[in-house]
Amino acid sequence: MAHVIAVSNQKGGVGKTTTVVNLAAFCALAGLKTLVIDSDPQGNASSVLGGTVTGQGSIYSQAQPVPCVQSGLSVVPAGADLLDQEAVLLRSPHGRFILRQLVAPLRDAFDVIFIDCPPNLAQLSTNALLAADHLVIPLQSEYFALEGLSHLLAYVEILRDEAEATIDLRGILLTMFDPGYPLAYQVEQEIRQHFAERAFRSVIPRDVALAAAPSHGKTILDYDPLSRGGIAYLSAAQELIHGFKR
Amino acid sequence: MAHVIAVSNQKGGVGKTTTVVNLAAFCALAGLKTLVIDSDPQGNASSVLGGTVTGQGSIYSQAQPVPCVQSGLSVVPAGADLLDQEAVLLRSPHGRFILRQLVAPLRDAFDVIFIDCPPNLAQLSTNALLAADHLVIPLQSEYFALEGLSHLLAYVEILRDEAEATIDLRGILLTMFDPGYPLAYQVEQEIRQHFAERAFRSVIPRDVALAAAPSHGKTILDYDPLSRGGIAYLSAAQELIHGFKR
Ligand SMILES: Nc1ncnc2c1ncn2[C@@H]1O[C@H](COP(=O)(O)OP(=O)(O)OP(=O)(O)O)[C@@H](O)[C@H]1O
Ligand SMILES: Nc1ncnc2c1ncn2[C@@H]1O[C@H](COP(=O)(O)OP(=O)(O)OP(=O)(O)O)[C@@H](O)[C@H]1O
Ligand SMILES: [Mg+2]
Ligand SMILES: [Mg+2]
Repeated sequence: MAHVIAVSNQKGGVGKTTTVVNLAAFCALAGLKTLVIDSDPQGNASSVLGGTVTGQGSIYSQAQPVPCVQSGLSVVPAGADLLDQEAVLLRSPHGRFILRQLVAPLRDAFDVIFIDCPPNLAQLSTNALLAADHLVIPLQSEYFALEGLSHLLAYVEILRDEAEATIDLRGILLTMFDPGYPLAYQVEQEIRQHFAERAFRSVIPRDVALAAAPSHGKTILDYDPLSRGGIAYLSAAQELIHGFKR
Repeated sequence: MAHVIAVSNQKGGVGKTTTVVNLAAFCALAGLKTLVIDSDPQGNASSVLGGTVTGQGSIYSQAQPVPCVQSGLSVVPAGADLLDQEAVLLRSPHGRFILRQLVAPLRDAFDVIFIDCPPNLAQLSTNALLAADHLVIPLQSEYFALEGLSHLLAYVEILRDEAEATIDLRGILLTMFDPGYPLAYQVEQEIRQHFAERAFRSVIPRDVALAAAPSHGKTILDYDPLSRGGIAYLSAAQELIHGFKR
């Protein structure tokens, strides 16, 4: 029975895709049958995991998982239809629950399923939040990113009230942490005070290896696992998997 | 007669808002009557320029410009209604041209108008691209950001064909440039080869001052104008203004 994890934050460029592909790589390394569903029309996760097949549709056109280079890891790529799905889902009466239905049959075939979300809280992200069991929020330790966090959490509460969402906040993951940034420690302190064990102990540092890996079409595990970014994502994956056992 | 500039890129976190508020600050410093229209529901530009007034609507509810702390600079804040506008604009027959009509009466009162866009190419961004005379594309010198550039340029072409868009590409502005990143020089070289004088000569470096300024509710001009980030945005503003005169 899979754990389904949405990785979402409407703030752009906070490390959603980087978090999905690298947590997934280490989960597969740990022996978990791992799937990544790319639900962002930008298709960045697909391009790293090697799934962009021209002409293929996305999960919303019943696309099936495609095995990645790394064993134990599969991807359902973004597909050309994903951009149009926003309007289709908006018009359809049960448009918010489509992904939940599409993910259901995949739960038996995998141990963990990650869903990469676009930088907004529109239909594709709403579908992911209603399909998932857990929410991981990558948070850049900077001012604008912090500003948007309460909005995202409020939206999840609305989905719990209105749409019987069962998603729990698995954790806030501090990303691109740079000790030279005055806000970095302030943000970390605030997050640990407010969220306690719902904030990952692992903190992802700003590390050039994490930005370079995707340009080689690789996860950090394949590109430079012993980099500071690699070690941090391994540690975050360990925390995530440990949490499954509880 | 104002120059209307859309600052857009569907890739998240590439420096759209940072570019809008800082170019605007230096344009006002140069004596231009400058307006920022915040068309991103996140409202990051509004929170820096001091315009977030609870209960006030956005440009789409006829909200009027509010003077900022810096003289010569005004802002039309994001407003609570902006998020709902996406659906409203999608349903309305001439929904793509609403912002063009709302901006028209403002052109006589300002010399330059910047429009901050959200990280997508949905209705709010489409409206901005159809309301503007010029497009500035902030581009992070990293792999995912480069991947999305051709998609953005293709979309602008579609708007030219389908919706008689008159927007020209004023320039690609390299942001968060970090010489320690292997891709930085590669991206710069590629951009200069393909875009020649449609790429700003000025390059914005990764500079902690640019990330710290918004947390003090300030533009870089008020926070640390002699920082590397401040000097780079001054230089980019000079290039932009010089281009107006041609
Ligand atoms: N810890 C890190 N250190 C350095 N660079 C990073 C780190 N995490 C991500 N990056 C780089 O920063 C950029 C933004 O990251 P990413 O694209 O994963 O964010 P995102 O939240 O998925 O963006 P979007 O909102 O567009 O979907 C990318 O170029 C990525 O390679
Ligand atoms: N040159 C720079 N050096 C260092 N930090 C920067 C620089 N430019 C922007 N930042 C910081 O990087 C983050 C992303 O920038 P910004 O929010 O302006 O991007 P954006 O494209 O507007 O994001 P979104 O897609 O969410 O609208 C912010 O925290 C900002 O303060
Ligand atoms: Mg992403
Ligand atoms: Mg922005």
